[in-house]
Parts: sequence; C-alpha cells; structure tokens
Amino acid sequence: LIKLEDIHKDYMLGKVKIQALRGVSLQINTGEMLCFMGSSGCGKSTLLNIIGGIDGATSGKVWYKDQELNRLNDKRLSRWRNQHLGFIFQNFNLVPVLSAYENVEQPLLLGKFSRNERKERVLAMLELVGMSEHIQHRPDQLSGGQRQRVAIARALVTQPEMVLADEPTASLDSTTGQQVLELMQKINETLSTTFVFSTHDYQVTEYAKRIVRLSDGLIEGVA
Amino acid sequence: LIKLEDIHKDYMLGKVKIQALRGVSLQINTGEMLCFMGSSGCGKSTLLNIIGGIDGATSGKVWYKDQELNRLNDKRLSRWRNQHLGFIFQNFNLVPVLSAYENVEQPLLLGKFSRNERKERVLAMLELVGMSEHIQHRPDQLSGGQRQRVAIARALVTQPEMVLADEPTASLDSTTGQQVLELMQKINETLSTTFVFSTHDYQVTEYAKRIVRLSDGLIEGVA
Ligand SMILES: Nc1ncnc2c1ncn2[C@@H]1O[C@H](COP(=O)(O)OP(=O)(O)OP(=O)(O)O)[C@@H](O)[C@H]1O
Ligand SMILES: Nc1ncnc2c1ncn2[C@@H]1O[C@H](COP(=O)(O)OP(=O)(O)OP(=O)(O)O)[C@@H](O)[C@H]1O
Ligand SMILES: [Mg+2]
Ligand SMILES: [Mg+2]
Repeated sequence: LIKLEDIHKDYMLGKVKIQALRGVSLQINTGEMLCFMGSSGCGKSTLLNIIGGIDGATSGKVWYKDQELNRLNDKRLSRWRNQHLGFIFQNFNLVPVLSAYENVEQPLLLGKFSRNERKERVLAMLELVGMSEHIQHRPDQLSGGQRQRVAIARALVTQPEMVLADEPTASLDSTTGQQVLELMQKINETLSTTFVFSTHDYQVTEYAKRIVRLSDGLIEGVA
Repeated sequence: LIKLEDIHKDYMLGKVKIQALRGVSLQINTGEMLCFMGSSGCGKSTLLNIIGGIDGATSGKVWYKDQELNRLNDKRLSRWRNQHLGFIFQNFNLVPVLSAYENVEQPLLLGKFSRNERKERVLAMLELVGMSEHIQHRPDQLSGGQRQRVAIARALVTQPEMVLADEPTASLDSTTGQQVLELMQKINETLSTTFVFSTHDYQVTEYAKRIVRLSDGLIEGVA
C-alpha cells in the first residue's frame, strides 16, 4: 500500500540543520497494524507526517500504490488525504470554535454524504469512543483524554483506507485506551483498514503486532 | 501544606451543569509525593487547577498553610503561585513565540534573580531534562515529548515549594520518563519539594507512593 525509499527529512533552524530522518526505507501492506516506537525526538511524528503527505521529504520517494506522492500538488494531495486517510495528531489539532460533533463531522463535509448520513456516522462514532455525553462541548470544555477521543472519532468517521495515529492513547487511562484499541482492531478486521501507530504505550503493541523501532532518524530493527 | 475541604466544581454548558468535582476533601503534607489516578474525565486536571489556585472552586475551601486561597484576589494569587508553585500543564502551555530557553526563563523574570543567575539556572535545568541541544527551538520546532520536557524544566527552575504535574510523562518514552521522575525524586529528597501528580502511567506510581483514586469527581479510596 505504502512504500518509502530512502527518506531523508531535514529541518533548518537558523544555520543549524536538524536531520530528523536519515534514510528510512519501509513497506506497509494493506490491512497491517504496525507501530513505530523510539525515544522522544527520534523522528516518529516526522515519519508519520511524511507517510500521510502532510510534510514533504527532503529527499527519497513515497509511493501510495503506484502513485508517487511527492508528484502531487497541494490540492490533489489534500484531496487524496481526505479520500483515503484518517490522521490522529499528537496534539489532536481540533478546531477550537467547533463542538465535538462539528469537529467529527468536518471530514464528511468534503465527501458526498447526505445530512442524515453524516449525523448517523458522527453520532455512532462518538458513541464508540465513549463521548456521547459531550457532543456539544468545545475542545476547551473537554478533558485531555476527551479531546483525544474526539480526534480519534474524527479520523475514523470517513472509514478511510489507512489511519495514521500519533500516540493515540497518550492521554487515556488504560481502560479507555483499551476500548479505543479494541475499536480500531474491529475496524481493521471488518474493513481491512491499515493502521500505522506511533506510541510509547506498550498496550498498543498488543494490537499492532509489527513494531518498527526508530532511533535518531533511522530504523533500528524490525520485530 | 494544603488542605481541601468538601470541594465542589461545576461547569455550566448552556443549561447543562457538569459536576466535575462532587465533594473532595484531602490533606497534602510538606515533602509528599502524591498522585491522582482515574479514568479520562474523572476530574484530575480540575482538582490540580483548584489546588494550584488556577481555577476557583464552586464551593468548599482550599487552605495553603493557614491561608485560605479563595480569599486572595487574582493579583495576590498569581504572586503566591509564582513564589511557591511550579505547574506542569497537561497541554504544556508553552509560549509559542519564545524559544525553549526563554520559556524556561519566564518564571525567573518575575523573581529577584540577576541575569547570570537566571542563565545558570535555565541552562542547568534544560540539561537535567536532556534538552541542551534544543534551547533555541520554539515549541513548533520541537517534538511532543521535547515540548513536555521544556514545560517540566520551566516548572522546576524556580525551585518551588510545591510542583503540580498534570500527566508529566504522557508524551515521553519510558526511558526519558524515568529520567524525569528520577530528577523530581532527587529534588524532593534534597529540597523537600512537595509533588502532586495526575497520571495514567504506572511508572509514576513507583515514585509517587501515595495514590488517590478519583472516579466521577469523588475520591474513591486512598492507597
Ligand atoms: N471548561 C469546561 N467546561 C465544561 N466542562 C468541563 C470544562 N473543563 C472540564 N470539563 C469537564 O469536567 C470533567 C473533568 O475534566 P478533567 O479535565 O478534570 O478530567 P481529567 O480527569 O483530567 O481527564 P483526562 O484524564 O482525560 O485528562 C470532564 O467531564 C470535562 O468534560
Ligand atoms: N518544525 C521543526 N523544526 C525544527 N526541528 C524540528 C521540527 N519538527 C521536529 N523537529 C526535530 O526533529 C526531531 C524529530 O521530531 P519528531 O517530532 O518526529 O520526534 P518524535 O519521535 O515524534 O518525538 P516525541 O516522541 O517526543 O513525540 C526532533 O529532534 C525535533 O526537535
Ligand atoms: Mg511525536
Ligand atoms: Mg486531565
């Protein structure tokens, strides 16, 4: 589904160059549940952003099926993301002025869903992440873990082909975390959705069987 | 050091009343390392904000030594916080336009430190949390765990009497998390600093021996 060839990502900070990724090659197959692990600052979020076309690589190629992502212009890239991808950001990235309901509905507004279909999907997904009692809350009226669950619901509501989840359980207690992982596993089994996680939480590795360890911008080993 | 008497905290959401805390009484002694645990949405952050005078309770009293916090006006409350408290927020709350160095220096600017003293303390604290190579970075140029470590350094740099840490290891891998907890334990042993954590991470409970479980805005039991 996804193939990365020798990906490098540099950030310039004044005159200093930060090499966030220093040559990552990887293949991800349809229906896999895979997770990246590694210390804080090793490049997990950077790698997820490049797989999802949110950030461009400094060098190297990103293939989605037989399409090279780097060749798409911004407009086609964001349409590709809306049609194929669900993204759960490390800091959730919810729209502050919209309610939980409106935040989850947002990606559906770009697709071809009727108002009733949207309502059905949004309410069902908020129920599945345990947030039915908070649909009118805005992000600043929610706890950290509640915001994270709204971000998860938003990524899953379009039933995307692939979900990129950056530390999806970081703000959740282990029971709520397990509830969310069970939901993702079920979606993976019924819809063959591909999941790529980044995590520090060992509970995630009970669901994402393939672990890719990153260290200082390089893949350490594949378990 | 801190005494809470029958604390209630309600949030109004339109016509709906959310009871975040429903009668919490608690005493915290000088030099303790204590942590709140409980599911997402049970009231941990709300309780920490009330202990730290960041939020007011709807009813009930908060005592710091023999001073009732609710009686202080905003100006005296924020001066009390700057002189006695270090706060690590769940979403870090770093100032986006300032570098890591400037963010950590901020609380010292309100105190009586010379420029050299400030520089010494800021660099020492950033070194202790493993962030010496990122002092010029702004928050949007840092990884999630790197931002969290800058927030931790900022809370400790004034050597406060009490540190309130809301999920301080949520974005850290276990090695980096342990490094930070070791640092806090050392500060607790050398300076008798009181630490109050909220966490979902069992590693924290190896350091914060007293666990107070919250459930739906009430204390469940004291371990
Ligand atoms: N500003 C607000 N307005 C309305 N409701 C709020 C507000 N802040 C918090 N709440 C509600 O109060 C309850 C407790 O929130 P709190 O942030 O204290 O939970 P928490 O235990 O810290 O959860 P988490 O582990 O997810 O961070 C939640 O149900 C939340 O929706
Ligand atoms: N916009 C940026 N500008 C400069 N440097 C950056 C930028 N974004 C990330 N970096 C640097 O690139 C490196 C990798 O960052 P990344 O966010 O991918 O790490 P991570 O593995 O996700 O860490 P964490 O577990 O803390 O979230 C870090 O050292 C970080 O400082
Ligand atoms: Mg990250
Ligand atoms: Mg919280």
